[in-house]
Amino acid sequence: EGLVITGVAIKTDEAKVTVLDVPDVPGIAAKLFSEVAKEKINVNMIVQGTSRNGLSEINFTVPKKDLITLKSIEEKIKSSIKCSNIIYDDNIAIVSVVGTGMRSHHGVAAKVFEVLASRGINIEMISTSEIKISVVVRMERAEEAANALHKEFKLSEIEIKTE
Amino acid sequence: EGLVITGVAIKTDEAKVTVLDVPDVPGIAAKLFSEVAKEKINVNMIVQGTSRNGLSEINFTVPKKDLITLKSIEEKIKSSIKCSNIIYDDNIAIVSVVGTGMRSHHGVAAKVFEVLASRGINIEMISTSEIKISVVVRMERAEEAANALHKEFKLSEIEIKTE
Ligand SMILES: C[C@@H](O)[C@H](N)C(=O)O
Ligand SMILES: C[C@@H](O)[C@H](N)C(=O)O
Repeated sequence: EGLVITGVAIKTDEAKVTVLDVPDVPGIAAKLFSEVAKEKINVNMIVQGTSRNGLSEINFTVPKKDLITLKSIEEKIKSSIKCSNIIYDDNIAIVSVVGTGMRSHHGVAAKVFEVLASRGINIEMISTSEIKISVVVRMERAEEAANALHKEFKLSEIEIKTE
Repeated sequence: EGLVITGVAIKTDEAKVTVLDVPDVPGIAAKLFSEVAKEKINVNMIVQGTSRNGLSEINFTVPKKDLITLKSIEEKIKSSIKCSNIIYDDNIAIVSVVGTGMRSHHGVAAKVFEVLASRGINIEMISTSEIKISVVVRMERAEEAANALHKEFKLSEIEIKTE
């Protein structure tokens, strides 16, 4: 499959939520997201890595406009699943490089990260699939990150999409 | 946008690599993945959550066949980025639910997690995008997970793809 990078997208209307030290046992993610779904809040990115000492961290992004509702159910979430804390961050942007054939081409992700590194932009979260590499950065670095990626992948003017 | 779940996919030819306690500063992800790219190893899922006390965990999956090569460059990686340890797990499977309109429909992810919870299947890693919800489970639970999801979303016979 040929590698084709089709665009760079920025999403600035979301906030990141981090649920710390949840037990790594079946049912926890189900309870957490069913509480969020009850409030009719749309969840975009969900990122969970590997547990340590039986505890995991679950991150997800929601529309900024829903953050107040989400905070209002914090006690409900904390009584449904054990966790040490829930952290909210509304100063983030999601910058994504979109394309096809990324999985079969080594080095695309490395290049995305190198472009950000060269500008001293810190990567705060990463989630990838075959067609998309998404990173979370500080809101104020989003434009610069997107422009740098746009230039690196030699995309024409029209491709920076703000979702 | 209407919600359409088009299929369930299982991927059993990959291993998960976890790089622990990397400094959460610009350039680390770039260095890690450029070392991996030098070996011409294709990276599939990359998952990094939020750092704690300035340290992050970076997870990624590679073809099982490349695990020996990856282990052979561990010292190179450790001298290029500070980390406390690198963990390899070749007994995993990636189970994905694929569809469109997932972002604008609350509750799809919750349902996926509930199906796995109801069968006592532990979710070891999560990565989602608008068109795909991927979870890592023990290899021996992959079939059961995929069949349960297949049934839940009432998909016809043909849709369980083994990638
Ligand atoms: C941490 C959380 O994902 C848990 N392992 C679960 O299955 O729900
Ligand atoms: C942890 C790693 O992602 C780091 N923040 C970087 O930008 O490379």
